[in-house]
Amino acid sequence: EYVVIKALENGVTIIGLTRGKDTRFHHSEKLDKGEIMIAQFTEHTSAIKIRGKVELLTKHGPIRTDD
Amino acid sequence: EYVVIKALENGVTIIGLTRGKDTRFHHSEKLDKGEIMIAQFTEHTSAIKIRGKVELLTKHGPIRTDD
Amino acid sequence: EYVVIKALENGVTIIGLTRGKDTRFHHSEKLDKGEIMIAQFTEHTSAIKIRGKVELLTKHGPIRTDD
Amino acid sequence: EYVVIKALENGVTIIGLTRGKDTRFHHSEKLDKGEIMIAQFTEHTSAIKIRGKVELLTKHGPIRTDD
Amino acid sequence: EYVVIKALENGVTIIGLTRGKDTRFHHSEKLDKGEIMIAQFTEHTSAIKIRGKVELLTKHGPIRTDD
Amino acid sequence: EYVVIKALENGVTIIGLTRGKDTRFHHSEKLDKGEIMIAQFTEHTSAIKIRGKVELLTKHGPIRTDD
Amino acid sequence: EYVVIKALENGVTIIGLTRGKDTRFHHSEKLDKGEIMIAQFTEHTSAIKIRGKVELLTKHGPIRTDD
Amino acid sequence: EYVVIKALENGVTIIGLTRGKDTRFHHSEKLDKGEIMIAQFTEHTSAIKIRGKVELLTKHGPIRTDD
Amino acid sequence: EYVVIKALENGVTIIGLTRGKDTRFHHSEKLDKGEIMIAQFTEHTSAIKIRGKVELLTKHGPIRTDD
Amino acid sequence: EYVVIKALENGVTIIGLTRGKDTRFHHSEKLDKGEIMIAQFTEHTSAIKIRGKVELLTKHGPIRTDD
Amino acid sequence: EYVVIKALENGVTIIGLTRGKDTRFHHSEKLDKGEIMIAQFTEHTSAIKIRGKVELLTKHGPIRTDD
Ligand SMILES: N[C@@H](Cc1c[nH]c2ccccc12)C(=O)O
Ligand SMILES: N[C@@H](Cc1c[nH]c2ccccc12)C(=O)O
Ligand SMILES: N[C@@H](Cc1c[nH]c2ccccc12)C(=O)O
Ligand SMILES: N[C@@H](Cc1c[nH]c2ccccc12)C(=O)O
Ligand SMILES: N[C@@H](Cc1c[nH]c2ccccc12)C(=O)O
Ligand SMILES: N[C@@H](Cc1c[nH]c2ccccc12)C(=O)O
Ligand SMILES: N[C@@H](Cc1c[nH]c2ccccc12)C(=O)O
Ligand SMILES: N[C@@H](Cc1c[nH]c2ccccc12)C(=O)O
Ligand SMILES: N[C@@H](Cc1c[nH]c2ccccc12)C(=O)O
Ligand SMILES: N[C@@H](Cc1c[nH]c2ccccc12)C(=O)O
Ligand SMILES: N[C@@H](Cc1c[nH]c2ccccc12)C(=O)O
Repeated sequence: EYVVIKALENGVTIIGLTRGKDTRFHHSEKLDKGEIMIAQFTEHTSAIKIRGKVELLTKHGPIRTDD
Repeated sequence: EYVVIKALENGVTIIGLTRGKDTRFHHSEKLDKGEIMIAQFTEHTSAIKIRGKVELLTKHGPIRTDD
Repeated sequence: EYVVIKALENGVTIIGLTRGKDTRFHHSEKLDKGEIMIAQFTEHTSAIKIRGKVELLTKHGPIRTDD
Repeated sequence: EYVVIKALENGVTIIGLTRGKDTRFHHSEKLDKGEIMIAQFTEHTSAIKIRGKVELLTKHGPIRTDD
Repeated sequence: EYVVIKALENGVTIIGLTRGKDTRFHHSEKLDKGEIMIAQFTEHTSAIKIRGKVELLTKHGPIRTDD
Repeated sequence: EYVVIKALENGVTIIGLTRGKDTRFHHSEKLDKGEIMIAQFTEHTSAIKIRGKVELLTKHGPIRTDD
Repeated sequence: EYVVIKALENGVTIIGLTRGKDTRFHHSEKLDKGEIMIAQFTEHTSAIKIRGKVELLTKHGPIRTDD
Repeated sequence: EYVVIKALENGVTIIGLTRGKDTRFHHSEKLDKGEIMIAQFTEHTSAIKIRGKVELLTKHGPIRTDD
Repeated sequence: EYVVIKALENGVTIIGLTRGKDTRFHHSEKLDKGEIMIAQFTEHTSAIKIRGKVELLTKHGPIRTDD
Repeated sequence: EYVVIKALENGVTIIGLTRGKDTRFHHSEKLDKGEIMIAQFTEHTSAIKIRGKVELLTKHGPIRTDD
Repeated sequence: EYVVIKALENGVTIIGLTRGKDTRFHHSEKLDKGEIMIAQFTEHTSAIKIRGKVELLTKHGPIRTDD
């Protein structure tokens, strides 16, 4: 399972939250406008948090945060 | 399996409920307007509770709580 | 497998029924209007009972109880 | 596999029949009008019997008994 | 795998046939008009025979016997 | 895998052929008009032969023999 | 995997070819007009040959030999 | 996986090619006009060659060689 | 997984490339116009090269090389 | 699982991010205009970052970064 | 999983990139106009790079590089 994130502005942040009993940020990836990140759920990542304006493609359909 | 939650206002809360005999809150993630959380069901999370206005994408279709 | 329950009024109750020979209530979660619960079937929950007005999304389609 | 049962009147009965050589009733759950039960097939339940007026959602489509 | 049987008259009979070298009736469930039985194929049931007027939902589509 | 057979006349015969090196009839079930048999392929049945007028539902679509 | 064969004339022959290094006929089933055979691929049958006019339903669609 | 081959003329040849390091013909089946062969890929057959005019049904769609 | 190749001219060549560290031709099958080859990917074949005019059916759709 | 990346300008960069506790760049592949890279998620790659103008095909649909 | 590559000009290059910690070219296959290569992802190939004008069929849809 992966999601596709296209940054619609500079300074977008993609945050990986830890899998397990404890939930904390294990990595934060910065994207500039037009950059794309394709991120899987993994043994270490069971939730993803996104800050900033993006276009997001998921198995449940697309969603934007620039409206 | 994951769900996609887009906050439509500040102060939205995404709560993870424990898997097992006992059902209690193990984590609560705050989202501000426009932030997105993509959350899986996991070994520790078998139910998710959402407070606040959101747009939610699931395998059974989308649903909003701002109407 | 999970279902998505949106409370259409205050005081909605989501009840988990035990898996196994014996069928009894193991947890009851209260939802207020606009709150959402996304609940899986699990090792401990093989049936779910819902009281109150809700909008429910399932793999067999949506259903409402406020009509 | 689960089915979704919405009671259209008071006193609806959802009966679980035992899995195995022997077929008998192991549990009977009462639903009042507007209540919903979402029930799985399990290690102990290989058939479900429904008495009373319901709307039923299954993988083979919906069916009502109030006509 | 399960099928959904809605009785369209009183005295409908749902018969389970045994799995294995030998084929005989192991259980017969009576349904009255408006009652529903949702029955799985199981370790003990590899064929189901239905007598009486029913509406039947299967993975290959619906079929009625009241025409 | 199962097929659904609705008898359109009396005296319909559903024959199970044995699985294995040898192919012979191991069971023959009589259906009267309006009766339904839902039959699986099993450890003992790898072919099914049908005599008489029927409506048959299969994963490859429906077929009738009363035309 | 199974195929559905409806005989459109008397004397239709359904032949099972052996699985393995060697390919020969292990069984030949005669069908009269209107009779149906539903045949699986099995440990002993990896090819099926059909002689005579039939309507055949397969996972790749229907096909007739009476045109 | 199987394919369905209908001979559109006499003398059609269905050839099984061996699975493994070596590729050679292990069996050749003759079909006359109107005859059908339904052939699986197997432990011994990893390619199939067809000579003559046929109608062929495959999971990627139908194809004819009589045009 | 298999592909379906129909030769649209004489002298079409279907080449199997070896699976593993090393990539070389292990078999080349000649097809004349109107002949069909249905070829699987196997333990020994992880790529297929085609020379000459063909119609090719694949799980991603059809493609021709005679345009 | 793989994604398809077509470079729409020179100097496009496809970056593989490491799987595991630690997230860093393990490989960066340069693409010139019109070149295509088809990249899987692997034991070593659990996220992919793309810089530059591309057309990207994913299981959740296509997306471009040249708008 | 495989992709289908049709060369639209001479001198097209299909490059296999190694699976594992290290990413380098392990094979490069030349295609002339009208030739087709059908290539799987394998134990040794986890990314494929294409240079030159092609028509490419993938599970996410078709794409051309001759525009
Ligand atoms: N550590 C949590 C992270 C998480 C996943 N889904 C969630 C939903 C709500 C809250 C936290 C989470 C877990 O693996 O389960
Ligand atoms: N602890 C419960 C949480 C839960 C999941 N689904 C539910 C439905 C209703 C009530 C509680 C639950 C369990 O794992 O089973
Ligand atoms: N304890 C029961 C609960 C149950 C599941 N499905 C049911 C249907 C009817 C009645 C009870 C049930 C079981 O696990 O099987
Ligand atoms: N005890 C039976 C219950 C049952 C399931 N499906 C049926 C169909 C007909 C009659 C009985 C049944 C069994 O597990 O097999
Ligand atoms: N005892 C038989 C019952 C059966 C299943 N499918 C059938 C089809 C025809 C006749 C009998 C059957 C078996 O398990 O195989
Ligand atoms: N005994 C045979 C029965 C059979 C299945 N499919 C067939 C097709 C043709 C002829 C016989 C058969 C077998 O198990 O293989
Ligand atoms: N004995 C052969 C039968 C066969 C299956 N598919 C074929 C295609 C062509 C020729 C023979 C066959 C085998 O098991 O492989
Ligand atoms: N012996 C070969 C046969 C084969 C299958 N697919 C092919 C494609 C091209 C050439 C040969 C083949 C193998 O098992 O792999
Ligand atoms: N020997 C290679 C063959 C191959 C498969 N797919 C490829 C793509 C590009 C180049 C070579 C290949 C392998 O098994 O991996
Ligand atoms: N090392 C991380 C890489 C990663 C995957 N998905 C992510 C989402 C957000 C941040 C980092 C990641 C992991 O394997 O889990
Ligand atoms: N060696 C890398 C090749 C690779 C696959 N997908 C990628 C995406 C980006 C960069 C490199 C790659 C791996 O197996 O993981």
